[in-house]
Amino acid sequence: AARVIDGVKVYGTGGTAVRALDGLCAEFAAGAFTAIMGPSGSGKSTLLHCLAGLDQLTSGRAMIGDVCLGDLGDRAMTLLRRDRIGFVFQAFNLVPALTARENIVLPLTLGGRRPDPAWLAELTEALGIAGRLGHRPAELSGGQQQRVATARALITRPDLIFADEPTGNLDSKAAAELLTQIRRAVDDYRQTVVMVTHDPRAAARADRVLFLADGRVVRELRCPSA
Amino acid sequence: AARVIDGVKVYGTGGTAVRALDGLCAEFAAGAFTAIMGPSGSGKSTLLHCLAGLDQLTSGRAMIGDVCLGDLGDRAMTLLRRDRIGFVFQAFNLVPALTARENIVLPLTLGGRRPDPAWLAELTEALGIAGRLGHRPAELSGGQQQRVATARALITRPDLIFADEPTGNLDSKAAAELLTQIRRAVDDYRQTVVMVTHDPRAAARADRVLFLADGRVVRELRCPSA
Ligand SMILES: Nc1ncnc2c1ncn2[C@@H]1O[C@H](COP(=O)(O)OP(=O)(O)OP(=O)(O)O)[C@@H](O)[C@H]1O
Ligand SMILES: Nc1ncnc2c1ncn2[C@@H]1O[C@H](COP(=O)(O)OP(=O)(O)OP(=O)(O)O)[C@@H](O)[C@H]1O
Ligand SMILES: [Mg+2]
Ligand SMILES: [Mg+2]
Repeated sequence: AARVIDGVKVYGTGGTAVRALDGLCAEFAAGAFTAIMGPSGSGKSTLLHCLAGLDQLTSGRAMIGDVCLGDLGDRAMTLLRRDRIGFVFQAFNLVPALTARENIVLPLTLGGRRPDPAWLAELTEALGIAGRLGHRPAELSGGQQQRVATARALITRPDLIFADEPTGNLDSKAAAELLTQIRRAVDDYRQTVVMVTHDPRAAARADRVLFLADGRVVRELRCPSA
Repeated sequence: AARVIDGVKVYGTGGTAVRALDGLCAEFAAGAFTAIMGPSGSGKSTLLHCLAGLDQLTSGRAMIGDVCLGDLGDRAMTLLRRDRIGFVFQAFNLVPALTARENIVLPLTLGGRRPDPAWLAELTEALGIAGRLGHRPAELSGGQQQRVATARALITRPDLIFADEPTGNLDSKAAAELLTQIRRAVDDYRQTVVMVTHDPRAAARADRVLFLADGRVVRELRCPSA
């Protein structure tokens, strides 16, 4: 469903240049749930952003299906992201002026579509935020904001879900419920999930774990099926 | 060093009012390291903000030493926060236009003071961010931003350190190093630390753990000394 071939991403130039990705190769099969772990600063967010077309590789190729992201124009890239990709940002990136509900359905609204009320209710109930939908992000706790960001990535049932540390602000019960929702997306709807996490218990819910260090994949583990 | 007596915090009014703190009592002795755990939305950030004078209780008293925070004017509160309190925010609250170094020394700069170069070097080395000091927050990874926010709270060696989930974006090695720095502040310099966390391994480094639920303390555990 997605892959990176010899991905290099360099920020800056000259002496202070940072090689955030250093010849990274990774493949993410359709309908699989992959976790990505690694030290802070090892390139995990950079990998996710390049895979989702939010950032451009310096060299190498990022592909979604048979499409090389570097070949797409702005318009095509925007449509691909809106319709086929859901992204949970490490810093949430919620719109401050919109309510939680408006934030969640924003990708649908931008596409001129309406949410399925039953799916919206089911999703927000499962994530424990159904009672907070009328509030703006500043009126929500950190963990509630994180779950709103997750709901936004799931509401369109996109082919590809990229989640950047989606449980970092959650207690173990809320984290388990969120991971259950992600597991259902994969098991019941054959969506593809790539999740960055620092939490081994979250990684244990995936089908396999890729370990990054210094902008490269250094190890891969298959998870025994639960 | 700090305490809350019958703390009540209500957001909003009428039917949608939220009782974020519901008659909370807690005491934080000088020179002790207290962890606070509890479900997402249980009032942990609200408690920290009220203790640090960043928010006002609806009723009850928040005290630092013998001073009731509700009695202080804006000027006195600002000086207290700048000189005696360090706060690591759940969302970091870094200044986007300033470099990491400028963000870290901002509380000193605002007080017309300069950093001790040896202490700044030691702190940033220990937190693993010494090589990123010239970069602005947007050029840092999530975990690097979190460590810059932590360094800012520690640089003034304040009497009171409030840390709101300071390891949520860190791998286990970086988290352990950050907790070691916090432990040193308590053991070597008799600073007082109140740390909200969802991570049991972080809580295990504290002297005691308070458990919140629905805006109240429901349980307290003393940690066996390591
Ligand atoms: N400005 C506000 N207006 C309305 N409700 C608020 C506001 N700020 C916080 N709340 C609500 O108060 C409750 C407690 O929030 P708080 O941020 O203290 O939770 P928390 O324990 O820190 O959670 P987390 O672990 O998710 O960070 C939550 O239900 C939250 O939605
Ligand atoms: N715009 C930028 N300019 C310069 N350097 C950058 C920029 N963005 C990221 N970096 C650097 O690239 C490296 C990788 O960053 P990335 O955000 O991918 O790390 P990460 O693995 O997600 O870390 P974390 O676990 O802390 O979130 C880091 O050293 C970071 O400082
Ligand atoms: Mg990251
Ligand atoms: Mg909080």
